[in-house]
Amino acid sequence: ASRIIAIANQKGGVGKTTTAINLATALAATGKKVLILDIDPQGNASTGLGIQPKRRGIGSYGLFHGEALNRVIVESDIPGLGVVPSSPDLAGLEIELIETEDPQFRLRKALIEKTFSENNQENTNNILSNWDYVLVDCPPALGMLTVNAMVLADAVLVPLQCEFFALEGLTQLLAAVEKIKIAFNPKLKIQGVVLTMFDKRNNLSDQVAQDVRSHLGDLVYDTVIPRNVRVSEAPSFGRPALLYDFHCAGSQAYVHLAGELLRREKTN
Amino acid sequence: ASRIIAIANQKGGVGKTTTAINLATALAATGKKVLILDIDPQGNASTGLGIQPKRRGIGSYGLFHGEALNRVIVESDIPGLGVVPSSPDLAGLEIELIETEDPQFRLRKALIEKTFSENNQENTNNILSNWDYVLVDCPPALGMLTVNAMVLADAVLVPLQCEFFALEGLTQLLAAVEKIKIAFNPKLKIQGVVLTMFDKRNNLSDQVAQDVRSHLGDLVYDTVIPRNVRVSEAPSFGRPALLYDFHCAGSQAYVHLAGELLRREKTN
Ligand SMILES: Nc1ncnc2c1ncn2[C@@H]1O[C@H](COP(=O)(O)OP(=O)(O)OP(=O)(O)O)[C@@H](O)[C@H]1O
Ligand SMILES: Nc1ncnc2c1ncn2[C@@H]1O[C@H](COP(=O)(O)OP(=O)(O)OP(=O)(O)O)[C@@H](O)[C@H]1O
Ligand SMILES: [Mg+2]
Ligand SMILES: [Mg+2]
Repeated sequence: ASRIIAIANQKGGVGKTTTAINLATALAATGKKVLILDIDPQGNASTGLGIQPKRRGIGSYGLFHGEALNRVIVESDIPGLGVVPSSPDLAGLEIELIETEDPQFRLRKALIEKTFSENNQENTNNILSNWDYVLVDCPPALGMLTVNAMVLADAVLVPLQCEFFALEGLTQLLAAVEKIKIAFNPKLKIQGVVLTMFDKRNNLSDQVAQDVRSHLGDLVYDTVIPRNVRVSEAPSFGRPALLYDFHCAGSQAYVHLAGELLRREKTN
Repeated sequence: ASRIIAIANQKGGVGKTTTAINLATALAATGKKVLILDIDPQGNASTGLGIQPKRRGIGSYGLFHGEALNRVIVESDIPGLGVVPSSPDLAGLEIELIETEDPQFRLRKALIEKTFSENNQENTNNILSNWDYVLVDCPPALGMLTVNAMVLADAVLVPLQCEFFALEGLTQLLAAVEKIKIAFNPKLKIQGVVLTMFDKRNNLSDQVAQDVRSHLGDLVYDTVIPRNVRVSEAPSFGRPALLYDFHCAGSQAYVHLAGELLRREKTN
């Protein structure tokens, strides 16, 4: 079965999209089949993977309205990596879902079907079974889109920029995950916290990293993603950093992150 | 009368809060009375100005529910600078306002009262008249909170990080401002675009800056805010960069920005 990971943090600009794109590419490079769900109306993950707006179709917005998965998936340039692109219509979803039943479960209902066999045994027929990993890129908010991702997911991966404001929001985020776990998705857990844009030239990065490790211990990945300009240049070419400049420090860090994620999965 | 400016951009982490805090401080330093409205549930502007959570009270959330302005304002350490702090309750406002009448006007109704004199002349009795400038720090979304800010405001100031993903969202943002202007606030205009986190060490910053200036011309402020670690250190001490390290490049840039804003106001 597939492993579904929501990449979420309501703090803006912490590296959610960059982590979704490059971690997915690194996992695909190890031979895994990886699907990226872009549910951010900004559509940065779709752009960063080279999916031009005219190729996006109804995209992930369609999934919330009962469209079949195979009708919204788009191929990327990367073997083994599929994308359900974003759509600007996602921005209106929060309001649209208000009047509906179980608005938090729309994504889950679209992708994880419950069927019953003759002896009334409940089977979860997972439409996502062709994919080893599903990464969901979330917008910078704890609204209905991110809630849907966390109700769908097995775990939440939290990119955390090594800056003071980003640290402040972490407690709110962990509390929100706990609430969603209790109310909607009992098996939801924290996959881990990934430190991003670490700048060894300034103390602030060190202080934040030490602070987070002392509070969250093992939850924090050993792999730290350095601030690296090649990573921020890659999206303007519509390519992941791993394809734009495989040997740069940023790409190598994402390769290590994929390795660490696979190792942690085995031992859990 | 006071000048109300919404500091908005749905792209996350572009410097909205940092601009709100430091531009407000620089304007206050010139003798203006400045009020910051923090309507981001994350509350980074409140934290960056040293307003501890226990001092925040019902904050800006109260304004949306009819609380009087003078009951939610908190003094800051900076002479002439007042703050209406954030509250975590803001996160639920989008849903709360759905069933109400004119949800987009809640903030405007709370702060700009219409009264009628004997001869039935409509007067705008502006509750904000004690303040020369009101800066509204918005969350990274184009939801009901940011819409309320744009319906209240005279103009929108757009901080734009000199990165590719930030550029991508600019068209969406300008289109949203235009929609709000037509539907709710005819006098709304773009105050300007401020380039932030400009890093002279990399070409990407230059490319983005040139791209934006060629498209938007005069709308882009001459003052560019450089990437400067002292700016990102200041919030951990609960102080604006101008108080933490007045002579650093970041603080000086915000002083220049305040000067340019005042000059532009005069000529408009
Ligand atoms: N390791 C890195 N080194 C340098 N720049 C980076 C790095 N990671 C991300 N960036 C850049 O920082 C900016 C923010 O990253 P990104 O857009 O991935 O964050 P996000 O959390 O997805 O933002 P949002 O909250 O808007 O969705 C982008 O311009 C990106 O290119
Ligand atoms: N000129 C600068 N130089 C260095 N760091 C900066 C600068 N401006 C902002 N920062 C840092 O970059 C991060 C993002 O800035 P900030 O939080 O102000 O953006 P924002 O747009 O308000 O984010 P959000 O979308 O989450 O509200 C913060 O950690 C901040 O301290
Ligand atoms: Mg993103
Ligand atoms: Mg902010």
